[in-house]
Amino acid sequence: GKKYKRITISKLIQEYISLTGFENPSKALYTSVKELVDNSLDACEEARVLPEIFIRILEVDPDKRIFNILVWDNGSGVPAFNVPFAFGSMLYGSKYTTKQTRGVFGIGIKNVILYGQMTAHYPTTVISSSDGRNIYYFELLMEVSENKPHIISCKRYVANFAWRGTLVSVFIKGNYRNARHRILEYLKNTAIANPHAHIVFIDPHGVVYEFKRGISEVPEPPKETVYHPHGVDLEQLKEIILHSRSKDMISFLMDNFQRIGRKRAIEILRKAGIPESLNPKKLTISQRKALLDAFRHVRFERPQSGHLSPIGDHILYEGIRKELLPEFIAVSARKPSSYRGHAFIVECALAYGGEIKPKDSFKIIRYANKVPLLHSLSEDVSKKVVDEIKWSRYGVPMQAPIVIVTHVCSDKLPYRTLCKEYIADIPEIHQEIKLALLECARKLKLYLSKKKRRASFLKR
Amino acid sequence: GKKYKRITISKLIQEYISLTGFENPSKALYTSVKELVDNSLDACEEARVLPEIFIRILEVDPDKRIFNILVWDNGSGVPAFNVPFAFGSMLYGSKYTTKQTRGVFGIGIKNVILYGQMTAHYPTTVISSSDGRNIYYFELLMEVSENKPHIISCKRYVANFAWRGTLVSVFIKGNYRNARHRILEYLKNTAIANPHAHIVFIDPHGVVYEFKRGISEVPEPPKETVYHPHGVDLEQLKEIILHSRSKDMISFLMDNFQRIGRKRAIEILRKAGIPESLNPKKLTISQRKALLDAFRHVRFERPQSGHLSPIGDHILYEGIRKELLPEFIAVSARKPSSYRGHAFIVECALAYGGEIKPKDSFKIIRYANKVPLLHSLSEDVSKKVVDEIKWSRYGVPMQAPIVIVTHVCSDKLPYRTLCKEYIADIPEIHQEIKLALLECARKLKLYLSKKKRRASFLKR
Ligand SMILES: Nc1ncnc2c1ncn2[C@@H]1O[C@H](COP(=O)(O)OP(=O)(O)OP(=O)(O)O)[C@@H](O)[C@H]1O
Ligand SMILES: Nc1ncnc2c1ncn2[C@@H]1O[C@H](COP(=O)(O)OP(=O)(O)OP(=O)(O)O)[C@@H](O)[C@H]1O
Ligand SMILES: [Mg+2]
Ligand SMILES: [Mg+2]
Repeated sequence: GKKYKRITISKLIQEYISLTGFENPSKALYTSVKELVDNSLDACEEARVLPEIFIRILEVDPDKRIFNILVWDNGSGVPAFNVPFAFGSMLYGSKYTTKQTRGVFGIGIKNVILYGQMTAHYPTTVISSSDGRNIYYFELLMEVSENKPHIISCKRYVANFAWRGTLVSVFIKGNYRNARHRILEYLKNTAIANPHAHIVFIDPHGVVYEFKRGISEVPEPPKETVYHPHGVDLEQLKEIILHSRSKDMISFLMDNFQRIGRKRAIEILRKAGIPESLNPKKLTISQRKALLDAFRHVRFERPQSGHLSPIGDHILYEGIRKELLPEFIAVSARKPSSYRGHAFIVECALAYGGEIKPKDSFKIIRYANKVPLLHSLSEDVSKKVVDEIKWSRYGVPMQAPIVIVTHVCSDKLPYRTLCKEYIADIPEIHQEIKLALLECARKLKLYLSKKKRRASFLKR
Repeated sequence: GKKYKRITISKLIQEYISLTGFENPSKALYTSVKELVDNSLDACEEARVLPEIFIRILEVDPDKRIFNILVWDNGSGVPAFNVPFAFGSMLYGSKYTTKQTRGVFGIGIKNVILYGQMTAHYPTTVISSSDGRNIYYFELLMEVSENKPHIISCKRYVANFAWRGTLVSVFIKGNYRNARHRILEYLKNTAIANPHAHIVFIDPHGVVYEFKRGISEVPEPPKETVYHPHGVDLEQLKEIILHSRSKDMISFLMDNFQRIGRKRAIEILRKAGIPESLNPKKLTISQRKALLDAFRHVRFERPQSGHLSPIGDHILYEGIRKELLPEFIAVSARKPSSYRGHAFIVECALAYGGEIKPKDSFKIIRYANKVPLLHSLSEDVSKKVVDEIKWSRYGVPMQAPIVIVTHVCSDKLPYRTLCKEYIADIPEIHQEIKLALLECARKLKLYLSKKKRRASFLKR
């Protein structure tokens, strides 16, 4: 007969490790570095500090190709009470908020630890201080079939110096020779988008790669926001009602949603046929449907975007200039737009000529929430846009020395995979990237025609 | 401070519905039909019956674009005890086995129900009989934040006729106008790969599409198999040990793994330095590592493949012929191969000329475990292979009227997304598809040159 059973998310991911980006040892090494560094950058952003991130990869067993990856940061740290689940239980984390963060799923570091246990089975070490005084040392394993942490040891030290931050050490089967290029590209692109970060990477051969700090101010961090009425479905509304402390519908609407003032709240409730004094916890299913209907029929300003944290056109310009040394750069930072009630900002750039190599012709450097995307290019919305644009009309022929840079940031991005490798081809996002790139293309066209005229002028 | 919390998989998927293929109402309607029909075909395969599948889509609310999707099959049915969790709790199902099945994750139908609750919030109806006598009627909702079913009603009827099977009725927000083409393509391609199935589809306009049975024998169904030694990692070994009833290592190896006879079991244990009489439940971590090491250093025959269920070259040929009416078809069914200890079979075909339209030039029809793949083409391994082949060398120019068909089946396919939209570009699979397509291309080249000679002969 059929065997019905329940499994945990960690068990499923272990069976289908291709879901999380660990399909071979080379990609596994890259993905591990990415997940660790993304977490460190989120933590430093949370702590509002200039990031100091140290990464070391060591080959501990050449026969079995086991590597140790150690990442240390000066971020917010993880409170001792939360360490076991944060590092040992999938679908546990601190980023389930309506805020722009690099991590969002609550599984990233656990994916690394799981792969490590499948291929190497050394415990994971976490050393962290979240109060700058007590330092906790944990040795952990994941109990995969139960999705629970297993604490091997836990010690507390009192520091006589103020240190806050986190150190994570994992062992995985990897392939540095094939992963090296991608790891360096990820770190380099991360440095471009986060120039206030100081990153040091020591590789298995002892080579030191240092990405010095380019600016010394911490950028304005992302903030949490409330839902826009157009970003709410019936299940989310149920959740908002559950956590709301409002005693009547007017304050419920004004406190829990963007762009709703008193006047608009009254209008919405009238449209929905809901009494103003009703306690939101008493809303029936049909009243909730009526409320969402009213949301759909009332005009709202587009979602607020002050809570987002784009790269910034000066920073993007400077980062590209230092890295690619082109003869020309055009940057376009679009006004905020929105998709399903969530605000997003697109920033794009074109770099042309100079030191750009022929083999990098039409290379696309992508970012999502300031994180470099290095895989699954062909399904990504940026690639779809680049392929649609008639570049020749802008004086850019095939094989021109042009590099395209795209960044999309939002408090909710439409990721298609559990390793966030690419962004879905959503019409609103597609349109914004296209307008940004066309804007850059027009600037490039102007530059190229001026250059041509100057050249023909000089000829005479 | 930071808010650490745990969430359920259903809550995560509700927040990131782009993970499961429901990013817009049109794709949602398509994906819903796919998930329901895939489940029906799996159920009919389980019951070893000639599938009778009835699909009806009705528009129940034109303003809000709410559709009802009803799918009825004569498959194995779902035991009453299992219905609530099978239809109301993610990561619950009967397909967590080492067997080739269309469904594998235990979330498919729940993704449909979740999207329905987000956009329409009508209960789901399930009517099922698994013993041909008692018919159970359920009305269910999903409790999304807890990943639990909520049973609204449950009734039992005794049938005075023998009926076994399942009927599922869901309500979702959809867009039939934009989904129609894809739904029909999915059903048509499903009929090609499953010609023993009788499928009737009634659409919202009352149009009836019938896919008559092409053959009257039930194909050899897929079977469950045990792990090949090369398909086992440390976590899987832990699980195998946990469920094993063997009292010594020799029987443990022979009973739980493919390709291990008594002689080989002795050799493996000697290499690993493990006593033959040891109870497997007493294996230490280092002994388990030594066992996997020994597995890696012993030569094994490649995994058995008799448990797989390919389409069959005659069936593929006939299905393509009826559907595309080409002037020439080449089919290549490769011998079984393996990837990470799991056997897989590749079948490919090329159709040329005849009724193939110019706009379908180089169209790729893909299947995975007999299920048509209609999205994310550009990241799929088949597309990567097709783009690598120098078709002109085989007499096939750009814009030639050629359609390419690929099928990969296995008891474990490397899916990259939770909606199984494409197969990862794994070297072993890539290679097999390439060899199969080149084989077909050579046959096509032969045909085209013969055709050319005949034409020039006739000219004189
Ligand atoms: N270096 C770190 N500093 C501070 N907190 C960390 C660090 N690494 C992990 N954490 C904490 O552990 C939690 C789990 O991390 P994990 O990477 O699994 O998930 P996530 O980052 O929330 O989301 P994602 O799965 O998208 O990466 C985080 O939410 C964060 O609270
Ligand atoms: N029409 C049906 N007939 C018989 N059993 C069914 C039917 N539909 C669903 N089931 C049962 O419900 C379970 C859950 O279905 P669901 O689609 O969620 O997961 P799955 O098919 O196992 O995997 P996947 O997520 O890949 O689709 C199945 O494993 C199966 O046992
Ligand atoms: Mg993370
Ligand atoms: Mg299913």
